Amino acid sequence: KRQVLVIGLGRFGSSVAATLFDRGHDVLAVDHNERRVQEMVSRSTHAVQAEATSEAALRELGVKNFDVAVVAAGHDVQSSVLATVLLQRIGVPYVVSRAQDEVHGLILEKIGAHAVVYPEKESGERLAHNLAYREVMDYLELSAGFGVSKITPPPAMLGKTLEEAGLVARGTMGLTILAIKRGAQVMLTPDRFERIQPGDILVAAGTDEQLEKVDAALG
Amino acid sequence: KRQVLVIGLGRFGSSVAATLFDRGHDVLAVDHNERRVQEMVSRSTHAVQAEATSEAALRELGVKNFDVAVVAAGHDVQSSVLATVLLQRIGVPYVVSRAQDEVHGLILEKIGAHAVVYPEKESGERLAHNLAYREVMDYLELSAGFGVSKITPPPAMLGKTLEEAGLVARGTMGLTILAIKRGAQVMLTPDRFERIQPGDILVAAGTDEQLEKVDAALG
Ligand SMILES: Nc1ncnc2c1ncn2[C@@H]1O[C@H](COP(=O)(O)OP(=O)(O)OP(=O)(O)O)[C@@H](O)[C@H]1O
Ligand SMILES: Nc1ncnc2c1ncn2[C@@H]1O[C@H](COP(=O)(O)OP(=O)(O)OP(=O)(O)O)[C@@H](O)[C@H]1O
Repeated sequence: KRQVLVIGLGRFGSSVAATLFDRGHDVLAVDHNERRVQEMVSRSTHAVQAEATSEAALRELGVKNFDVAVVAAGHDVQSSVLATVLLQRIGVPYVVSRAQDEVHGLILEKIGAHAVVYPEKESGERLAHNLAYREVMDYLELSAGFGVSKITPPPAMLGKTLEEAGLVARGTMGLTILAIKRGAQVMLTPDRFERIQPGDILVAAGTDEQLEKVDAALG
Repeated sequence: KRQVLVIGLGRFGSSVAATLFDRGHDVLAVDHNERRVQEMVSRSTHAVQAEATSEAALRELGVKNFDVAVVAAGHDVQSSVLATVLLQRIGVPYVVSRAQDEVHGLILEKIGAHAVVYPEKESGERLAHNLAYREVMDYLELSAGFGVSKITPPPAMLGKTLEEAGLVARGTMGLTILAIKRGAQVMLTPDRFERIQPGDILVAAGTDEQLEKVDAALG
């Protein structure tokens, strides 16, 4: 169970706080805007109004008891930079700060944020990935250019076994099928005799090129 | 190869456009702000200045030849709603629109956006997931509450085989290890005799509870 401090309850910060809270972690949600604090009362362990640029206010919140602090005080670069520095000074071991743009992100890195997040940029990359893999909902990178993707089998593969479709180790497609999602069921590590059915989603490991070749959604 | 139209070159839109372009897809990047258009010239197939709320301007761009349009004209709810309606009218088969907040998103759904994106909310959920799974870089959902995660093995498992560690089908941990990332290498579908080494990242399939129990990063 993590102890997480979230400073700044805009769209990004409130989402971090609420998601962690729903998963059973302890979340202290902080904002200098009272209305934003109120909105988070039922979606966090505690929601408190405080000025994040005040070292005294932060110490009073007992922030050094937290594992992680997320600085999501968005547009105000000065606030976000100051809060990031103060939290480290007070002794929070891991500080993640949200950047408005590349320059802001560079500053945050220089002043010691352990991780810098670019929400819009990341979501843009994710959407691009999902659009490129049209029927693919997600992608898990294993190493550069190699990962696991959920792909829609092309019509020609329907009714074939994984072996006949070339989707086995050292098969023609070069992909390894780690799982098949069939309706609400998930079949892990299917064997070579498993027959591909209409509606199946194949969870495949391979290089970007291999995944793109097979995915019926592309081309 | 997809033909994608991106309207609105803020942080989200420019990231969608540039990412798709880098992956070899055809991208037309559009914005009514000339400077933003200039910034995208080397990161898209074509970058054009145009007013997205003008049906004539959109038709002139030949938008009905596109597979997908992404409406990323952010803060201006009216522009984003109007562009979303016009694009469908002109015949773009799939329109994804970015919402500023829940109300904006509801409007976009009602007027027929095929998908609505909430970049800050999604990135917040992702960060929350990554923080909850501290050493875990990513997560691939297979079905509700069940997915594939990259986890760090707890110290007690080091030196044990997957079977000894209970990480095999019907093993004590309930997880299935689909792959092991060792340094830059990725070993797919390892057998039960594979010994877990320090630094290994296990690509494991299981329920949220099962994943949380095993991940050394949690607890
Ligand atoms: N110094 C501060 N102390 C506490 N809270 C702050 C401080 N500065 C800003 N905030 C809060 O941070 C929140 C996020 O800021 P803002 O809305 O400017 O950013 P944003 O980047 O638009 O957010 P998002 O994109 O996540 O919606 C606001 O609710 C604001 O009240
Ligand atoms: N009617 C329009 N036609 C063309 N471009 C538009 C129109 N309205 C807004 N834009 C462009 O959309 C882009 C994104 O808008 P804006 O910066 O308001 O949104 P944002 O939500 O802050 O973006 P992001 O969060 O992605 O950085 C801007 O570059 C703007 O010039």
